[in-house]
Amino acid sequence: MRRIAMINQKGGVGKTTTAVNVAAGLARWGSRVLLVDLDPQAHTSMHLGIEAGPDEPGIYDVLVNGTAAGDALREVSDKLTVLASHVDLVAAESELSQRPDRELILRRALEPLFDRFDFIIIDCPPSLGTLTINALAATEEVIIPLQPHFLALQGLGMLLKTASAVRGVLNPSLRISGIALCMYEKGTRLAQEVDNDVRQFIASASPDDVWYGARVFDTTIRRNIKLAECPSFGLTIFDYAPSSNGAEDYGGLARELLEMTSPA
Amino acid sequence: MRRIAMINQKGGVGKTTTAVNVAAGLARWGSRVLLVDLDPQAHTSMHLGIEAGPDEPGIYDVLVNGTAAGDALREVSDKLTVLASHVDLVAAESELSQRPDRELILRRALEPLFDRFDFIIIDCPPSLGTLTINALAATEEVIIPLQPHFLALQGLGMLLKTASAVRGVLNPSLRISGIALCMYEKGTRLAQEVDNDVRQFIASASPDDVWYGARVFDTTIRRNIKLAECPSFGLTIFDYAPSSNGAEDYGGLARELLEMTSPA
Ligand SMILES: Nc1ncnc2c1ncn2[C@@H]1O[C@H](COP(=O)(O)OP(=O)(O)OP(=O)(O)O)[C@@H](O)[C@H]1O
Ligand SMILES: Nc1ncnc2c1ncn2[C@@H]1O[C@H](COP(=O)(O)OP(=O)(O)OP(=O)(O)O)[C@@H](O)[C@H]1O
Ligand SMILES: [Mg+2]
Ligand SMILES: [Mg+2]
Repeated sequence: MRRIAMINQKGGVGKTTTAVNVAAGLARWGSRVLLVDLDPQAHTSMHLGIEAGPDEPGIYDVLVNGTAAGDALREVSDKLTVLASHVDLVAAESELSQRPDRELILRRALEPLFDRFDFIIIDCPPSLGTLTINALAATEEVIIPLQPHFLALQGLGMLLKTASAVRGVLNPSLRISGIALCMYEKGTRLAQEVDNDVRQFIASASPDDVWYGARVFDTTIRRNIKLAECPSFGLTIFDYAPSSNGAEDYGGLARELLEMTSPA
Repeated sequence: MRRIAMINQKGGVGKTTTAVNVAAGLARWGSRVLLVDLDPQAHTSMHLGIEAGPDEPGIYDVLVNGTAAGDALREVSDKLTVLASHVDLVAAESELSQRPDRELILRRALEPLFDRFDFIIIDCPPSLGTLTINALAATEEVIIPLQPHFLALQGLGMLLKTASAVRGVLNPSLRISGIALCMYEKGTRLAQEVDNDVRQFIASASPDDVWYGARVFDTTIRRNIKLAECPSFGLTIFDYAPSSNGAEDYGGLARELLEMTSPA
């Protein structure tokens, strides 16, 4: 069972698009996948056409009201299940901040589900606040979706520092498993420069760095308007445009994840 | 004197790029502009090559330590001044949350500067937390940078609701002055659809809506890789690629802002 969080505090780099389409890609090859929407924007839920209303339990109820996670699941397809979000999750950051165990609430809530799924994928908001810390404490692997732009590269240090801190205090098995280059515009000098910078940075990691052994995935996700269109139909890229570059790239990324030997 | 905040809790829609290049455009035409970086990512500061170190006062010192804003300014060019940010601003959200006047701290800090500038432009983080509420309380106008994508459109309702609430409780003169379509990919059906949706939504506003009278700016900002390259040189688009589409579009947007009759 692998637990993977999509994290990057830089906004708009492809976290949600990667979480949804990688989860769908893994499910298409037969893995049982739980996709957790931990963003108050609820974009993962919207992307799949799920509207977590006030009457149906979602991630807010699980984190704040103690609802069992198993009672808040929605089956999207044969192998893909979602724990949906709702805009009321915005209140969770301040409501959880008073609790002594605030960083471990998500991990405890998901533990009873560990034997029901092969993958748990978590989409995070664009911040390093309490919700993202919960994701870092609840998973074993972090994938960093990264748009190959200068501004997006700047935040990497802060993210790795935060992951190291969580590994040291809350979750010793945490590691950065990979960086996924998203919205890649082939042929631009900028993408090539950032790509090189990131690979050099990763290659120079020392054994006690949380990103030691991380990879830049071979599959880059090309910019492709179909990836921005499919959420408006409540569909993954595979159902909306199965022969598009987007489907090819996310299929490749899911395949690459499956072929990685999972953490010991 | 006009005070304008660039706000959109959706990440990566062009807030920073619009704040920096509109501020620079206005300064090029002779306006005295203060650009405030209210994002802990400090991307506006980085975009202009400013590194707010621990020894030099920035927005964190102004908000949390009571440093006078006038003592934390940096002149970038003849007419453009910046109040820079630093990653320690991340702590401000929780440090301010205990203070009774927490939403009005920025407004009070900027008031002594009102007569020194023709425009105050504020760049905000991708959230509707305490920092963005401070910006809503401190300005008269909000510009919403919007990427014409489905997911980006979803958050508009929540943003308008928040702005209405701030107008009702803290800042009666607040209004949405416009929506700036950014990263526009001409020729895609999606951009056209979102463009139409937004214009229809705005047109159907009633007089007591905070977005009543708002416009979708005539100038759309086209996707242009030069806009993503210039931050790595610490330059605005005008200094980096003066004949690019990016310079033409942001020059046009700044011109359009100047030609709007300012609020009474
Ligand atoms: N490869 C791609 N090509 C074209 N558009 C893309 C691609 N990946 C994502 N998008 C679109 O770009 C926008 C940003 O992507 P997305 O919302 O997945 O990023 P995010 O990191 O989750 O954003 P946030 O920080 O707000 O959570 C969305 O409108 C999405 O549809
Ligand atoms: N019109 C454009 N064409 C191409 N790239 C752009 C354009 N506008 C912005 N960018 C690039 O897209 C990325 C996102 O833009 P930007 O950082 O300004 O958005 P933001 O809303 O401020 O993001 P955040 O939510 O993280 O604060 C940046 O790397 C920026 O350089
Ligand atoms: Mg997202
Ligand atoms: Mg920004």
